[in-house]
Amino acid sequence: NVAHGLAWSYYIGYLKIVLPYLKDRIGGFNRAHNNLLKCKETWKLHILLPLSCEIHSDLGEADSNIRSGMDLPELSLDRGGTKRRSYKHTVYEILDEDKKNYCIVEYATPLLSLHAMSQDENAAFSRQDRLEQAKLFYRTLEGILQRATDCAGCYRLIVYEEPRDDNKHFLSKEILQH
Amino acid sequence: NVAHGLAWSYYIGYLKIVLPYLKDRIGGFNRAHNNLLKCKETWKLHILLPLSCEIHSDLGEADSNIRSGMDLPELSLDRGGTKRRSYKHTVYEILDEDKKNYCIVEYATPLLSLHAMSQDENAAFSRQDRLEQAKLFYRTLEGILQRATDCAGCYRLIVYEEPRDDNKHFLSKEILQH
Ligand SMILES: Nc1nc(=O)c2ncn([C@@H]3O[C@@H]4COP(=O)(O)O[C@H]5[C@@H](O)[C@H](n6cnc7c(N)ncnc76)O[C@@H]5COP(=O)(O)O[C@@H]3[C@@H]4O)c2[nH]1
Repeated sequence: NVAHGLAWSYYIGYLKIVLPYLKDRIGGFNRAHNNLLKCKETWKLHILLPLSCEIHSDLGEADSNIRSGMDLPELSLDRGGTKRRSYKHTVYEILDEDKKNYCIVEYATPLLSLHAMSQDENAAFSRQDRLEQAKLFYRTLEGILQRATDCAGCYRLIVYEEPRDDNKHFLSKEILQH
Repeated sequence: NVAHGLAWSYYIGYLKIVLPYLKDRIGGFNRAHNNLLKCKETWKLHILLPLSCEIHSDLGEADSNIRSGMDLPELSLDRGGTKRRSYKHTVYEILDEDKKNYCIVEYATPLLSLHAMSQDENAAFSRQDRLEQAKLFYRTLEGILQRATDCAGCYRLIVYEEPRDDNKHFLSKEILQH
């Protein structure tokens, strides 16, 4: 069950590391960018979990109402022999009618791995397996985070299936709802 | 089997991305640092796999004959919604008697996840499980890399068990042997 290991690795190797620093980095960002992230509800890492595992390198490719803006101050840590390994988050500007909203949002990177595995002939991993594992990844991650006291209140998991119709602004609406 | 997913994620989310760029980045490094990596045998990413999963953030902590030196030129890619995510490698200076050797080396970070899981009470993951999964991680990764044409000749897997005696320079000797 690939997803089980991916969820633990994503928590222990990433969220457990970056989420405790998030408040400070948002403080630094607000001082540099005129308090764009003023509402405390936005002081969270919004993690997108599309069950299709169709992931874009820039959220603007999924929805033109989402534009990449600025970055949070970089987090630099010595890790596993790599000096100053860098952890970055992008702050996106999300249009809602005429109003601009700002949000720290990214896709859950392990879903990229699931997608790539379903396309590598050596992985013996079908699209059916991929959907199953994407759902298991979400359930396992949610369970881990609920028990993780050091991450409480710092994240938002946004799991969804893409709409079948031609809803061009589905993603921005989905994020703003959360 | 946690290790199976970790090995695939390490290949697909990291090695498959960084290894094809390695030659170019070494070229850039050599121009900036007077050809320190002249021997073509060193034009590889040396990946340390201690079966104990005991991993240091700086290799110098494991062996005082290893000193962190400089970095390869950074690789910056838009990935999963994070703009300009950064991939770094540290070039270490390894002393052998009086001779200085230079080498791109780091620990396999998924072993850090295995270690952390064996210490998280919610993971239900014993030290015995951890050793088993570390071995499975190595075997799975080796199999994947052997079939990966885009990574051929760009890496060296160095798997080892720490010596029981007080061999202070075990790691530097192990790396130089490879
Ligand atoms: N969005 C995001 N930004 C990050 O900076 C980041 N760093 C890690 N992760 C995800 O967390 C989990 C744990 O990471 P770990 O480092 O143990 O494994 C990593 C690590 O062993 C290796 N790797 C990836 N990026 C780097 C890197 N920059 N330097 C060294 N190793 C790396 O390849 C594995 C898979 O990486 P991703 O497939 O990008 O997703 C990881 C993983 O799901 C990140 N996710």
